[in-house]
Amino acid sequence: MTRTFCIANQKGGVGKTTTAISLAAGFARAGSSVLLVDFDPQCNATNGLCLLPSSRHPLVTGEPIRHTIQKTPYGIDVLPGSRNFGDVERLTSVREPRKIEQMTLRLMRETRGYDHIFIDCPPSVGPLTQSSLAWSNEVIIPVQCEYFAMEGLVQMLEVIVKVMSRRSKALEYAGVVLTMCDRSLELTGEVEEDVREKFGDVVFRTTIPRDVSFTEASSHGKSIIDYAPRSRGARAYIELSLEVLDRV
Amino acid sequence: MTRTFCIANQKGGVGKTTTAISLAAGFARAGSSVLLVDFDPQCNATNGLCLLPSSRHPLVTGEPIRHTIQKTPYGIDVLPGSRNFGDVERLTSVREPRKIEQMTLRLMRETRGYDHIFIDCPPSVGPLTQSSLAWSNEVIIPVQCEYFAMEGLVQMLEVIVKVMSRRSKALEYAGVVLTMCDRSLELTGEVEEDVREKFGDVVFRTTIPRDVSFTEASSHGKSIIDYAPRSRGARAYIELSLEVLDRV
Ligand SMILES: Nc1ncnc2c1ncn2[C@@H]1O[C@H](COP(=O)(O)OP(=O)(O)OP(=O)(O)O)[C@@H](O)[C@H]1O
Ligand SMILES: Nc1ncnc2c1ncn2[C@@H]1O[C@H](COP(=O)(O)OP(=O)(O)OP(=O)(O)O)[C@@H](O)[C@H]1O
Ligand SMILES: [Mg+2]
Ligand SMILES: [Mg+2]
Repeated sequence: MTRTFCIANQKGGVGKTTTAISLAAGFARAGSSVLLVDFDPQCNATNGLCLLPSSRHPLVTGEPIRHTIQKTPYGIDVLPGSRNFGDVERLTSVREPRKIEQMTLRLMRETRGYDHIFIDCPPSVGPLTQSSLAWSNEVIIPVQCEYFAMEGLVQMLEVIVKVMSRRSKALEYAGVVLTMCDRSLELTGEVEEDVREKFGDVVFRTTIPRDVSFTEASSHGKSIIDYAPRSRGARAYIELSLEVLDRV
Repeated sequence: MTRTFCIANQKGGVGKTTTAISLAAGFARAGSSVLLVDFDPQCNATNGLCLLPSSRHPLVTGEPIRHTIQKTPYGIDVLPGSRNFGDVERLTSVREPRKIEQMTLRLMRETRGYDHIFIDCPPSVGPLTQSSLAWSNEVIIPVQCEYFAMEGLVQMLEVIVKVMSRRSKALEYAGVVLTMCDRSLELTGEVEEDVREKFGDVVFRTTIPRDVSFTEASSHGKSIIDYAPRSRGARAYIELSLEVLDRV
């Protein structure tokens, strides 16, 4: 049974792409067959692993999805994003639940056989995020240790509940991971306490520290686990992978 | 003649809201009459000044826009965002250029009389950003000093050119501002050099340093200029306001 994770938060720059790439690398290292799906028109998950975006998105052209999946030297297969403005407009204007359902069924059918799938979403709650929620059975929400973070989280959970109520299969669980935690700032401790108090066990025990190796890794087209395996950032995502693996 | 600025970048978390609020505060301090417009369904610009989002968006209900504008103690008027899921779905599904044009004309008509208008956009290139581009005569693009930043900038400028070619009046100019610059990181210097080499005079001379006072200011519902006027972050945005004022 494939475990499909949607990495989503409409707040921008909170570490969605970094979390999707790092968890995919963590699970691939543990020997599982992993697919990373780039659903963001910015194609950061695709660039972040030194791959090129597709010129047209298979969801729009009807081409078999298998044909556009690319392999990486890190044991991660990638379904690249597409920057094609026309395709993006079409994918983001799909509003009827029936069409989103058709897109989702196609994705499920054509990506059978992977152990773990990680979907990187754009910073919005539009159709791309909604169809990725419909396709997955688990959601991971990265949240920055900053003031605006709490504001968005309540709204994000409301959207997830709303989208999930439209589909037949239940969402198994959602997990919140605190990212870019800078322990030298008082605010970090305050936000962490707030989030844990309000959301309890939904929040992973593992938190991700602020670490410059993340931006260095992406400029080298690698996950932090493959670029700097002994860094604090890499160790935190390996710990998070184990915590996610345990939560069944 | 009102100068209307659109603060846009589809990359998330680069400092759009912080730039919109800080410039609005800078211009208000210089004595101009300022309107801050929150076009982002996350309503960060509204929360960031301790205001409440509107329950329904006047662009959807047809209510006069003047009725929902709120005053702040800092000389900035704010047109708040709306979190209403139905309104957001409607505003983000407006795809025909004629409808975007109608929305834009209404906004221009009903906000006459301000000296400066700053529009905070969501992290996307969808209809909300497109109508805000259509309404403004100038664009400011915040860019983080990080690897993914350059990737998105080229794409963002392509979109601006594409949207602008659909409207009658020309965009006067676009400016790129480098945000969250941490001089202790080698990467910051490399990205800055890259961006200035590639985009030349489009890039403002003023850069914004990483400063914890920004997140502290937003948790107190104030702009950094009103919360910590002598901080490095506040001084940088005052400098940027002067540079923007000079560029006519
Ligand atoms: N723990 C961390 N420490 C330091 N930098 C980080 C960390 N996590 C991510 N970053 C950096 O912060 C920036 C934003 O992260 P990322 O692009 O993963 O966020 P995102 O939520 O995917 O953004 P978007 O909303 O645009 O999709 C990137 O440049 C990334 O390298
Ligand atoms: N120069 C800076 N130094 C340190 N922190 C900053 C700086 N500018 C912004 N921030 C903080 O970084 C976070 C992201 O900034 P902001 O919300 O303004 O970005 P945004 O582009 O508007 O995000 P979104 O894409 O979600 O709309 C906020 O918590 C903000 O307080
Ligand atoms: Mg991303
Ligand atoms: Mg914002």
